[in-house]
Amino acid sequence: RARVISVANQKGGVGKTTTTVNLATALAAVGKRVLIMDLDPQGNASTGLGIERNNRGVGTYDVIFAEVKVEDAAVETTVPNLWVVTSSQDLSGAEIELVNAEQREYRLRMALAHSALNYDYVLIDCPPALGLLTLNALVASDAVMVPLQCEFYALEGLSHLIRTIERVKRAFNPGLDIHGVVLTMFDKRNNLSDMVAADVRGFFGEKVYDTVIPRNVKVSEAPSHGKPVLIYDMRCPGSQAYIHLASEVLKREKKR
Amino acid sequence: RARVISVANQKGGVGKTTTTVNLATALAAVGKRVLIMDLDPQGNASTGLGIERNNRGVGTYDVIFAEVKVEDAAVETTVPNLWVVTSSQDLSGAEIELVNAEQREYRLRMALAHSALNYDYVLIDCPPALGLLTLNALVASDAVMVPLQCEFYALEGLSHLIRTIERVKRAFNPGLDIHGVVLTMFDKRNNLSDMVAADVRGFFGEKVYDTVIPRNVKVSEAPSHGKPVLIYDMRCPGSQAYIHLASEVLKREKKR
Ligand SMILES: Nc1ncnc2c1ncn2[C@@H]1O[C@H](COP(=O)(O)OP(=O)(O)OP(=O)(O)O)[C@@H](O)[C@H]1O
Ligand SMILES: Nc1ncnc2c1ncn2[C@@H]1O[C@H](COP(=O)(O)OP(=O)(O)OP(=O)(O)O)[C@@H](O)[C@H]1O
Ligand SMILES: [Mg+2]
Ligand SMILES: [Mg+2]
Repeated sequence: RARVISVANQKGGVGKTTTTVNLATALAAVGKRVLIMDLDPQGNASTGLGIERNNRGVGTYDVIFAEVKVEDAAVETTVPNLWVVTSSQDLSGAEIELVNAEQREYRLRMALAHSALNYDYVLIDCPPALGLLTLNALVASDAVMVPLQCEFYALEGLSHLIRTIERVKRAFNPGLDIHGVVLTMFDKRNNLSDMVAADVRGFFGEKVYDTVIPRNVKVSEAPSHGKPVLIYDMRCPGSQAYIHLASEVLKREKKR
Repeated sequence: RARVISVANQKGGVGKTTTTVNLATALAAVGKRVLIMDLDPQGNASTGLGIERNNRGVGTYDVIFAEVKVEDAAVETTVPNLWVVTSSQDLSGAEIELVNAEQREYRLRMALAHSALNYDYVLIDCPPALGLLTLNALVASDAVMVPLQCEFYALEGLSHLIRTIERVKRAFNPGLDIHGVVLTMFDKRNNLSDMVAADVRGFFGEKVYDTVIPRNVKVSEAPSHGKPVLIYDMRCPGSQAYIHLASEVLKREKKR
């Protein structure tokens, strides 16, 4: 049965989408069957995988609200072993629509339970908020991966995120764990990155992956070509880091 | 009477808070009386102005839900002529609470209308979403400033943001204008920045400020000292850019 992992952090621009797309690609490259659920109304993960806006049919909105099964919404990507359920603009009204919906926190969890999840991993790319969409992702997940940009403002919101995860674990999903914290956009030329990394390792210890994702311009260029950076430029430091992250994730999964 | 400007973009991490805090400081430095409303539950603007989390009393939540007047919520900062209405954690439940509230889109506008806004400018720092908090800001504003990171994903969401602003203008606030688009974190070493900047100028023409904010590590270090970068390091490229932006904003204001 598929392991479901949410990629979440309410701080904006910390590398949630970049981590989802590139970690998924690295897992697919070693033969894992992977599905990405694009739960962000911006739809960046769908774009980063080369799926044009006008090619997006049923998506995550329909899975949550119209009981469309995941297997009927998932589309292939150019990456072998990698599928995606795309996001569309109607998802931006979902936060409001969910407030008065039945079982509002469990809709995604129920949708995944009723689908034949013929995957090894399902990665959910979350929007930059702790609203009902992210809540649905956390309730539907086995674990949460937290990308953390090595910047001061990003550090600020971490304790609020952790408290929210604990609350979801107590109230809705006792099986939810923190898979790990991945440091992103690390810039070795600037002390701030070192300072933040040291703070986070002090606070989270083992939960912080050894792999640190460096700031690397190829990573930010890849989406404009509709490709994960592993396909756009396999040898660049960004790709190599995501390949290492994937092997570290798989090692942790074995130990479970 | 105060000019109210929202600083908004649903894309995360594009420099909304950094622009709000530093533009406000530059305007205050030339003698304008400025108020910042921190409408982001993360509360980064309040932190960037040195207001510790445990020093935050009534804030924007109370202005929206408990009819607290702005003048009773505004606190002084270490910057002369600059005040802030802080954000607190209860704001993170506001999106959900607003859905079934009376006059849900007009609450902030009404609160500002009933307050003695003894300021030249009110800048509203918005969260990374187009939900009811950002909607309240747009309905309450005379104009919107859009920070845009010179990255591909940031470009993607622009048309959705513009359509939302037009919808708010038609349905709730006919006086709403786009004040301008400010290019942020421009990195002259990488072509992506040039490409995005050219695209945006092609699309928005005059609306794009001449001033471009460069990527500058001092800008991201300043918040860890609880200071705007203009106070932390006046002479760095980041500070100089925000000073130029302030004079460009004032020039546009004169021409209105
Ligand atoms: N390692 C990296 N090196 C350079 N640029 C990066 C790196 N990781 C991400 N970026 C760029 O930084 C920006 C923010 O990353 P991304 O969009 O993945 O963050 P996010 O957390 O998903 O944002 P949002 O909160 O809006 O969903 C993007 O333009 C992306 O291309
Ligand atoms: N010109 C700049 N040079 C270097 N770093 C910058 C610059 N502008 C902003 N930053 C840093 O980039 C990060 C994102 O900026 P900021 O938090 O202001 O964006 P935001 O749009 O307010 O994010 P959110 O969507 O989470 O509210 C912060 O860590 C900030 O310190
Ligand atoms: Mg994203
Ligand atoms: Mg912000």
